[in-house]
Amino acid sequence: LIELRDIEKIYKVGTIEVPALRGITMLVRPNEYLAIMGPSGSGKSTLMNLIGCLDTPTKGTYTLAGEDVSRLSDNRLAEIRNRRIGFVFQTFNLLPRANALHNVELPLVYAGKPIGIRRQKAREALAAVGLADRTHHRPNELSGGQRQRVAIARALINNPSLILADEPTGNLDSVTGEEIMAVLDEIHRQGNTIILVTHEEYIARKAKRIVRLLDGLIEKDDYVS
Amino acid sequence: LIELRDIEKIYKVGTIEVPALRGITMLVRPNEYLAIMGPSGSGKSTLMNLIGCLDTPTKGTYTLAGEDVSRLSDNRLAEIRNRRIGFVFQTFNLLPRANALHNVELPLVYAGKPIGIRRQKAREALAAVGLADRTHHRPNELSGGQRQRVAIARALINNPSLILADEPTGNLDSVTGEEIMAVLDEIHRQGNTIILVTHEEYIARKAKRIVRLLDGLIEKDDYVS
Ligand SMILES: Nc1ncnc2c1ncn2[C@@H]1O[C@H](COP(=O)(O)OP(=O)(O)OP(=O)(O)O)[C@@H](O)[C@H]1O
Ligand SMILES: Nc1ncnc2c1ncn2[C@@H]1O[C@H](COP(=O)(O)OP(=O)(O)OP(=O)(O)O)[C@@H](O)[C@H]1O
Ligand SMILES: [Mg+2]
Ligand SMILES: [Mg+2]
Repeated sequence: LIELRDIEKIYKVGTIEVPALRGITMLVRPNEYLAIMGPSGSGKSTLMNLIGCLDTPTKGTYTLAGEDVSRLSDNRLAEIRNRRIGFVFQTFNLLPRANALHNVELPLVYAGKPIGIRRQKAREALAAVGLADRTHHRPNELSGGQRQRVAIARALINNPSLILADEPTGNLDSVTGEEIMAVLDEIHRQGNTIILVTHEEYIARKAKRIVRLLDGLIEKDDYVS
Repeated sequence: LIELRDIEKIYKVGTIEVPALRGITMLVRPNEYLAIMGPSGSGKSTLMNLIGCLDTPTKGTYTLAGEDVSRLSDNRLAEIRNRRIGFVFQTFNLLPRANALHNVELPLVYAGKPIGIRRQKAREALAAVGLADRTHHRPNELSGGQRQRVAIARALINNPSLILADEPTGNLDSVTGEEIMAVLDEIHRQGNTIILVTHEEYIARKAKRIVRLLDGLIEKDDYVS
């Protein structure tokens, strides 16, 4: 499904070069459940952005479901991002002026779904993350963990086959975190692929494989029993 | 130092009332080290905002160092917020167009400190959280955990006597999290008061007392041995 070869990402800050990824090679098969760990600043979110086609590598190749991503048209990339991939951002990235329901239904708006269906699905998605009674709150009227759950519901609403979740339980107490992990577990059981970034060991243990980054490189890549 | 009596906070969303805090009574003495825990949405950030004078209660009284906060002038409140309290927000609240150095020096700008001193102190504060080589990055050029650490450095720069930290390690791996907790430990050792919200038990264990919220009320309030 996902094939990264010698991937590098170098950011520029003024005249300074920041090598965020310094040569990543990894393979992810369909229906894998993978956790990415590593110190703050080691390149986890950068790697997720590349996998999710939100950014392009400075060097190396990325093959997604057999297609070289760097050769894809903008339309094809947009279609992959909107329909095939669900992304939970580390900083949520919700629309501040839209309420929870509208934020969650947004991917369905882009997919051209009619309003009745989108509203229904958005309500169900919010109920699945425990926010049935917060549909009309805007992000600044929600707690940190509630915003995180809206971001999760939005990522899942299009039934994507690849879920990229960047610290999805970072703002959640352990009970609510477990509920979210149960949702992801079910999505995995249905045949989809899950890649999540976490700094919490007990969350990483739920995955089948743990990739550890250190300073822009893969330090370890092990299947857990 | 802090005396809350029958504190209630009711938000309005359209015509609906959301009772975020439903009667909180608690006392915090100088030099205490307190952790607040509880499920997502239970009222932790709301309580922190009230304690930090960033918001006012709907009912109840808040006495800070002997003064009834509701009777203080705006100038006095601003002075308390800028000089006596250091606040680490759950969503960091950094200025997006300013780099890390400038974000961290901001409280010193408000305190009227000259530029040489503020730049020096801001550099030291960033070095203390491991970001000496990121001073000129803006927030969108920083990782999630690096933004969190800039927010922490900014909260500490004025040497406040009351630190309010809302999930200060939520985006940090355990090693970096331990470094931050060591910084807070030292600040506590110097006689200051620390109140932190966390959903991680191993972080809460570093405090001397744990207050657990549930649905806007205090469920438990225990000193840990
Ligand atoms: N400005 C607001 N308007 C309306 N409701 C609000 C507002 N801010 C918070 N709430 C509601 O008040 C309740 C408490 O919010 P608060 O942010 O204090 O929770 P929290 O304990 O910090 O949660 P978390 O662990 O998810 O950060 C939540 O149910 C939230 O939806
Ligand atoms: N847009 C950018 N411009 C410049 N440098 C950047 C940019 N984005 C990230 N960086 C740098 O690249 C490195 C990797 O960042 P990344 O966000 O991938 O880290 P991370 O592993 O997700 O960290 P965290 O656990 O703190 O979220 C960091 O040192 C960061 O400062
Ligand atoms: Mg990150
Ligand atoms: Mg909160």
